[in-house]
Amino acid sequence: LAFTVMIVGSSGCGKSTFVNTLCESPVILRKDHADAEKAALQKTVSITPTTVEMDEDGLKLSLTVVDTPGFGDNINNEPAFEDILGYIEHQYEEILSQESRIKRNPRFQDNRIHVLLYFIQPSGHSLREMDIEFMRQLGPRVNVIPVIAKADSMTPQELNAFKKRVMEDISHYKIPIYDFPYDEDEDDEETIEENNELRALLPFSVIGSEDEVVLNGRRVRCRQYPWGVVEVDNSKHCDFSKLRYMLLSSHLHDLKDITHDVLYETWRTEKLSK
Amino acid sequence: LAFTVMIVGSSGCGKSTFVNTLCESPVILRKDHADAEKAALQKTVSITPTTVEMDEDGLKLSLTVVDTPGFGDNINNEPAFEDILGYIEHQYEEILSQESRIKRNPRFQDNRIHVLLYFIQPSGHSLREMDIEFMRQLGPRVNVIPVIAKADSMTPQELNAFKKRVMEDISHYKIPIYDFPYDEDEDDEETIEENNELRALLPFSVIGSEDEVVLNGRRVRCRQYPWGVVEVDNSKHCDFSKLRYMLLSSHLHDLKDITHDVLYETWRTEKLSK
Ligand SMILES: Nc1nc2c(ncn2[C@@H]2O[C@H](COP(=O)(O)OP(=O)(O)O)[C@@H](O)[C@H]2O)c(=O)[nH]1
Ligand SMILES: Nc1nc2c(ncn2[C@@H]2O[C@H](COP(=O)(O)OP(=O)(O)O)[C@@H](O)[C@H]2O)c(=O)[nH]1
Repeated sequence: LAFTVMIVGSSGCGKSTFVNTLCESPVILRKDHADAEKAALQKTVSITPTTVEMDEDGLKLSLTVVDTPGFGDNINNEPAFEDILGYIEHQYEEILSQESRIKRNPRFQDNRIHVLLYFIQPSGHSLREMDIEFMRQLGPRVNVIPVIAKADSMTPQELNAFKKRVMEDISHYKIPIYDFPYDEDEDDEETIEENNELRALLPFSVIGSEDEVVLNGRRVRCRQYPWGVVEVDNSKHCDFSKLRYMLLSSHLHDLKDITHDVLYETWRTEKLSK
Repeated sequence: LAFTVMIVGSSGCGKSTFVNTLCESPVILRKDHADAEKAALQKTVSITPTTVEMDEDGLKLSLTVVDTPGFGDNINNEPAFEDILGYIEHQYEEILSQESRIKRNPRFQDNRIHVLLYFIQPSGHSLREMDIEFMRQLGPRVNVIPVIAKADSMTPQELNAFKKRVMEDISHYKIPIYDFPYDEDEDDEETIEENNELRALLPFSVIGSEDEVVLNGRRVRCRQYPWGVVEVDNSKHCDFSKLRYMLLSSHLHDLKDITHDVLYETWRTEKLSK
């Protein structure tokens, strides 16, 4: 079973930590704190896929995570949008050319992005122009799921108010995101209920940590502050465990199906009609 | 006694809250969560001075705070730099024309910025291209003091490592900041010691809150999380109280003197030599 997740967000919003927390192992190494001016001179997003073999409840999963360091760090961020959109569409080009070959390439690998997690900075206000523009441009090409980064920097009231405002922006600006769609006729009561609950959590609040500590006799992934301990897997602290479950278990197939049957097909029709 | 502070940083990094915490009253009202696209269409920073009459240990202080909402929010942030630098230099123009008048304007007001607090996002990495460029351009015109915003989103280890890297960047990129200079011959041991201690804290970590709660019998300004309570005035939690003391008590006069005797004079010489 193969699944590809792309992670996008400003530098320092916790993407590498999130990936390592998701995979439960140090997949992305702590970066050498890159020279800001050298990085800025590059003016591109370095798009780097890493594949991890995982075991999800006995199910073997080959998870590819595509990190996008450099997004949003420059004074002018227009080029970064194009790099990421270009990467996603390039995978569709590859599928199209494989489809069209008389003699298929037996070693062909499907590198399409099944879901893009977009990390929103916990500003407490609403979406920035950059967030709106990016999700609007990418939404038609890939399943976008907005996520609130470093959710431990917001109090429960701030988090609820922020989630509400972000969803109002998403609706107001008609930003296409993956919002747990279900089929009234096909899906059972339980599936519809589950989808409604997950949709109500959007955007998912995440907290990441590679540090494990023994707390009250159990091993806990957490961030230790002088004023208290934040637990990654505690659903009273953030939505990390629910997000992980839907990505790697309950909604993995739906995300792949939509990518293949809807998003790729839409791109292909537009491409061939030009 | 009059003193003017300018606050610069990305939207949502806690500037308004910081100002209200500093002035101990709701000076800047919680903004109507501005339409991101309307704000982006403006493409300018709206520079808004507010004056508060304060009492600092019996000393009457007229504190003017200049907020700069809109900085850093757009996809292209070049115009924002110019707005802020332009505002600062405009105050110098006013001083110069007042100086040059044969008949002085008796109602003239000195609106020069005595210190600019630059809010750095708590990314945990190092300075962004934008931070370096901004402080480098503004440093020669105004006393710049870098501050780490929302310091409660970093653990003590992350904070210390980040402070160290930011100061390394500041030194590496030769960014001029106000770093508590002293005069070997003029200043006494105690002053030199105090300046060394303050310099060692740079960049100051700040946490802001308008919420007061009674904790263990005393009134405390804090942020309440499910996992604990962060105290604004607790120096184990952040440097807010030290920053406030140096701004409004110990270093107020030095900041004004440097603005008048050094920064303004440098600008004036360059201006008149053109
Ligand atoms: N407050 C908070 N800090 C985090 C969280 N996750 C990571 N960090 C810290 O944020 C900094 C940047 O994290 P990193 O994963 O390297 O960010 P990236 O640049 O987006 O990949 C590091 O100091 C992390 O320890 C989180 O959930 N909450
Ligand atoms: N974690 C944290 N959040 C803060 C802090 N100060 C303010 N906030 C929250 O951050 C959000 C934005 O604050 P605001 O002062 O309006 O930011 P501004 O846009 O820079 O003026 C609000 O939800 C505040 O409650 C702080 O020190 N730490």
